[in-house]
Amino acid sequence: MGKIICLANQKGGVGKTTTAVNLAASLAFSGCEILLVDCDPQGNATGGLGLEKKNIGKSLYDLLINEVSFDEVVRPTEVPHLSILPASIDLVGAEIELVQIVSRETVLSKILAPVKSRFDYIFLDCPPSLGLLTVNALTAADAVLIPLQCEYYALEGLSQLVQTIRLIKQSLNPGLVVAGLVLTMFDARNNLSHQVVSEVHKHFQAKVFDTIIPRNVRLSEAPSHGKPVLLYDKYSKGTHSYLALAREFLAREERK
Amino acid sequence: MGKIICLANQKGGVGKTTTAVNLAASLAFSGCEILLVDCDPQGNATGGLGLEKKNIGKSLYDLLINEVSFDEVVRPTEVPHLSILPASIDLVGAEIELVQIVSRETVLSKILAPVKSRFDYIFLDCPPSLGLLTVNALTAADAVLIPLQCEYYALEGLSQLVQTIRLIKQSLNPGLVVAGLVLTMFDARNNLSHQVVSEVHKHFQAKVFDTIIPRNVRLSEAPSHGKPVLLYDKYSKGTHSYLALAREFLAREERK
Ligand SMILES: Nc1ncnc2c1ncn2[C@@H]1O[C@H](COP(=O)(O)OP(=O)(O)OP(=O)(O)O)[C@@H](O)[C@H]1O
Ligand SMILES: Nc1ncnc2c1ncn2[C@@H]1O[C@H](COP(=O)(O)OP(=O)(O)OP(=O)(O)O)[C@@H](O)[C@H]1O
Ligand SMILES: [Mg+2]
Ligand SMILES: [Mg+2]
Repeated sequence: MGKIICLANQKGGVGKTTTAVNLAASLAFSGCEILLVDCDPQGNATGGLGLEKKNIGKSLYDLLINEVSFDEVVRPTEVPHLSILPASIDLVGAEIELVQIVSRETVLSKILAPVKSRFDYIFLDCPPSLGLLTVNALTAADAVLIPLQCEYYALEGLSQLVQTIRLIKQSLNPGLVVAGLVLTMFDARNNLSHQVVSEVHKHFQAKVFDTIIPRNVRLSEAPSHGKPVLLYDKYSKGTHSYLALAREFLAREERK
Repeated sequence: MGKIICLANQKGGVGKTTTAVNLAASLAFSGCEILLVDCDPQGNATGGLGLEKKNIGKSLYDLLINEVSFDEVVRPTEVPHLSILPASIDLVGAEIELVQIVSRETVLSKILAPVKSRFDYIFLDCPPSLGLLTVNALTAADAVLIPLQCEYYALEGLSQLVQTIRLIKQSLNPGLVVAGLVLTMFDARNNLSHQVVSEVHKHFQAKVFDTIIPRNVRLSEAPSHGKPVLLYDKYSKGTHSYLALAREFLAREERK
């Protein structure tokens, strides 16, 4: 029965989209039925899976604001078992337009509730902010996966994110839990990376995924070809680390 | 007479804060009187210059919403000739509170107009979004400096940013110009970096600063010590590249 996982972190450039696209693709490859929802007006997950943003037609914006049907917007991707609800540029306006709507925080969760059972997992990629789009995603989610770049500023922002998750849990989504933290762009040659890893383990212990995503240029090249890394370079460290993350994700889910 | 420069890019993690802090510090070092305004609720520029966010007291939030005086909020930093208007966590609420204020886009420009002449340059560090805080910064600014990470997703987001700047220029700030684009986190060993550099030169020609900021671990370590890189490790590539950027910035200003 579909579980909704939100990739959130208001710090920019920490690997939310890269983790959403590649974890979703790796799980789809291992036979899960996956939906990826691009809640970011930048539309990086949409472009990263090969959809052309300019000729997108109907997008998440139309679902949130114009009440079209889910089936008119959802698309297949090049990866079997992976579908996407694409973003478009007018999503920028959605945050302002959502403000006027009654119960504006629960619009996305109402859209996803009736289709949840069609998928094993639904991943929500969020923009780098704590605005209404991210609040909608956190309210719709069963769990939050926190990508965390091995950098000082990213570590500094963690307490603000944890505070926001707590507020959402209290007021809008009592069932929300932290699925875990995924360390990204780890560079074994530099001390800072190791310091961040040990600091995060100290505070979050078992919540920290064992799989650490290394910095790997294939991961940053793949989106320019509109492919997840496992379709771009299946022998790369990027591919192996996200397949390992998918295996660990499933193992953690089974333990629950 | 003080010129206001806004560091903006809605793509996250492209080096806005790192460029704001280190360019401001390098210019202060060469004798300019500089103010840095931290418009990002994450408060990375505030932490990166050594201020403790928890005991901040009055911050930019109080200027925007509670109408305290500029002199109650502005602070010195460890760098001579560099002052800061710090951010605090309640800035997250400012975007929602600003919506109710009449002429909500020009609040920051009204705060800065009377103090502009005290400084040679005022730098505004923006959050990774195109919300009301960034709109306020773009409306207050004389020019926009665009930090651009040498990555595909960052390049993809450029047209959205340029479009937003054009809209602000038409409706709120006719004098706004693009001061230039600064390429950051350049890694000479990887093709993607070179591809992004040549792509940006093709589209923006003379607007692209000659100084390219290389990826340099000292730049990411310095904020954990609350110092700009020139106070953390004055012999590093990071320090040299931002001092070179400061020289080029001044040369371009003199040519105008
Ligand atoms: N492990 C990695 N190795 C190398 N590059 C990476 C890695 N993970 C992400 N990147 C690159 O770093 C940049 C930032 O990653 P990404 O865009 O996924 O972060 P994000 O958190 O989604 O950003 P935003 O806050 O803008 O949404 C991208 O250009 C991406 O290609
Ligand atoms: N040239 C560089 N070399 C190495 N690391 C860098 C460089 N520039 C920035 N960084 C690091 O990369 C990360 C992103 O940079 P920074 O936080 O300045 O970007 P930003 O655009 O301000 O992010 P946000 O969108 O969250 O505001 C930080 O951890 C920073 O320390
Ligand atoms: Mg993203
Ligand atoms: Mg920043």
